Amino acid sequence: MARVIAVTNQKGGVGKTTTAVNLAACLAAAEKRTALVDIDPQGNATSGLGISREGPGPYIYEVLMGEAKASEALCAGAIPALQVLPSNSALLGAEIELAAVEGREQRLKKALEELLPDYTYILVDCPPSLGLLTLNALTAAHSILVPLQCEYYALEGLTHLLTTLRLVRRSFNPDLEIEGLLFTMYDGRLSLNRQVLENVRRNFPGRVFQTLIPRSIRLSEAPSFGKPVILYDLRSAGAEAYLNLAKEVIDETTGT
Amino acid sequence: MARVIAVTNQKGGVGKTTTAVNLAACLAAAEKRTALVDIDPQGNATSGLGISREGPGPYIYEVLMGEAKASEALCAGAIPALQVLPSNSALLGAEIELAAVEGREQRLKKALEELLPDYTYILVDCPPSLGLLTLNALTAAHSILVPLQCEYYALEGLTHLLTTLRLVRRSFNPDLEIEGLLFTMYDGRLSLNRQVLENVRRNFPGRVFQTLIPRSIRLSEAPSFGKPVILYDLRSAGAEAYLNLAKEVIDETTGT
Ligand SMILES: Nc1ncnc2c1ncn2[C@@H]1O[C@H](COP(=O)(O)OP(=O)(O)OP(=O)(O)O)[C@@H](O)[C@H]1O
Ligand SMILES: Nc1ncnc2c1ncn2[C@@H]1O[C@H](COP(=O)(O)OP(=O)(O)OP(=O)(O)O)[C@@H](O)[C@H]1O
Ligand SMILES: [Mg+2]
Ligand SMILES: [Mg+2]
Repeated sequence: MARVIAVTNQKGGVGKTTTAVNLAACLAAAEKRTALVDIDPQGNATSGLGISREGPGPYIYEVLMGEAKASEALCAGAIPALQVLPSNSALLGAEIELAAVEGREQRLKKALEELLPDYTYILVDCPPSLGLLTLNALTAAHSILVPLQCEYYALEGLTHLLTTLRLVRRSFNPDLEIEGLLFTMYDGRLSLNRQVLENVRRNFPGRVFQTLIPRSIRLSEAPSFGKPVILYDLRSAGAEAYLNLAKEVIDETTGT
Repeated sequence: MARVIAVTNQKGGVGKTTTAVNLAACLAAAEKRTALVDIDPQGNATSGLGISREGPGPYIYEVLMGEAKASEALCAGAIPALQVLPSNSALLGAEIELAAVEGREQRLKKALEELLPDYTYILVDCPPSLGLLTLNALTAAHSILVPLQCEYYALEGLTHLLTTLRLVRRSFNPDLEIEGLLFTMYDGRLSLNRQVLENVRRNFPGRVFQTLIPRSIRLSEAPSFGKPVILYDLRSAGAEAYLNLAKEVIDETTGT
């Protein structure tokens, strides 16, 4: 049965999409059947993998509204073992529309049930907010992977996120775990980065991934070619870091 | 009468808060009476100026819900001519609560009316989403200032934002203008940054601020001291850039 991991942090621009896209690609490259679900109306994960947001669909919007099955909306990703459930701008209205629907926070969980037997990992790329779309992802997930920048505002956001995690566990998903906190755009030369890293490692022992994702220009260039970084520049520091992360996730989830 | 400028972009982490805080501080340093309204539940602009989010309030939440006047919630900023309307986590539930309220998108506009005669500028720091909180800011504003990173995903978000702008003009605020597009974290050595800059300047002639905000570590350190960068390190490249931006905004709005 698939492990569903929500890649989430309501702080903006911390590397959620970059992590969801590249981790999914690396897990697939390791021959683990992986589905990447884009539940962000911006649809960056969809376009970051070169998938159109203009075609007839269906998209995640139709799946959440019960008009299509998840398996009907999945399309091929850049690597054989990778499939993508794409998002388009129809999702922009979904939060207000979902607010009036029965079982509004369970829609994604129900939709993904049919996929669980066919995949090893299902990653969900979340928008930078704590609204109904993110709540759907947190209710459907077995664990959360939290990308973090080593900066002051990002640290402030972490306490918000952990408060939300407690609320979600109490009301919607008691078994929700933390897969790990992942440092992104890390630059060890900057004292602010080193201080934040030490601070978080001390306060969250055993919860921080060993892998640190460095700031790497190749990671921000790859999406303009619609490719994950391992297909854009396999020798880059960014590609190496996400391959290491994939190895850590596989080791952790298979209990080795 | 104050000019109300919404600092907005639904793409996360592009420098909205850093711009709102530092532009407000620089306008105040130029002796223009300025109010900074924080309408982001994360409350980064509030803490970035060293203001507590734990005190009794009132905060922007009470103002939007009609339980307090804006003038009662304003508190002193770091510079004599600067005041701040702070945000706290009570705002997290506001989008769903506001959805059921009469005139839900006009709440901020109505609340700010009493402040217009007393200020030259009112800046509003928006969250990274296109929900009711951002809609309130776009309805209250005379113009929008859009921070942009020179990266692929940020460019994609621009088309979303411009579609939203057309919708807001049609339904809520026909006179909403574009104050300008502002490039942040700019590094001229990176070809991706140069390409995006040329692309946007070509497609939005006369709409892009001359000032380019460089990537400057002092800008990301200043918030951990609760200070705008001009009080943290006046000689830094970040401080100089925001002082230039303030001059550009003043020249543009006073028609010189
Ligand atoms: N390690 C990295 N090195 C260099 N650039 C990076 C790295 N990770 C992400 N970026 C770039 O930083 C920007 C923000 O990353 P990304 O869009 O993945 O964050 P996000 O958290 O998904 O943002 P949002 O909150 O808008 O969803 C993007 O332009 C991306 O290309
Ligand atoms: N010019 C700059 N140079 C270096 N760091 C910067 C610069 N501008 C912003 N930053 C840092 O980048 C991060 C993102 O900036 P900021 O939080 O202002 O963006 P935002 O658009 O307000 O994010 P959100 O979408 O979460 O509201 C912050 O940690 C900030 O300190
Ligand atoms: Mg994203
Ligand atoms: Mg912000």
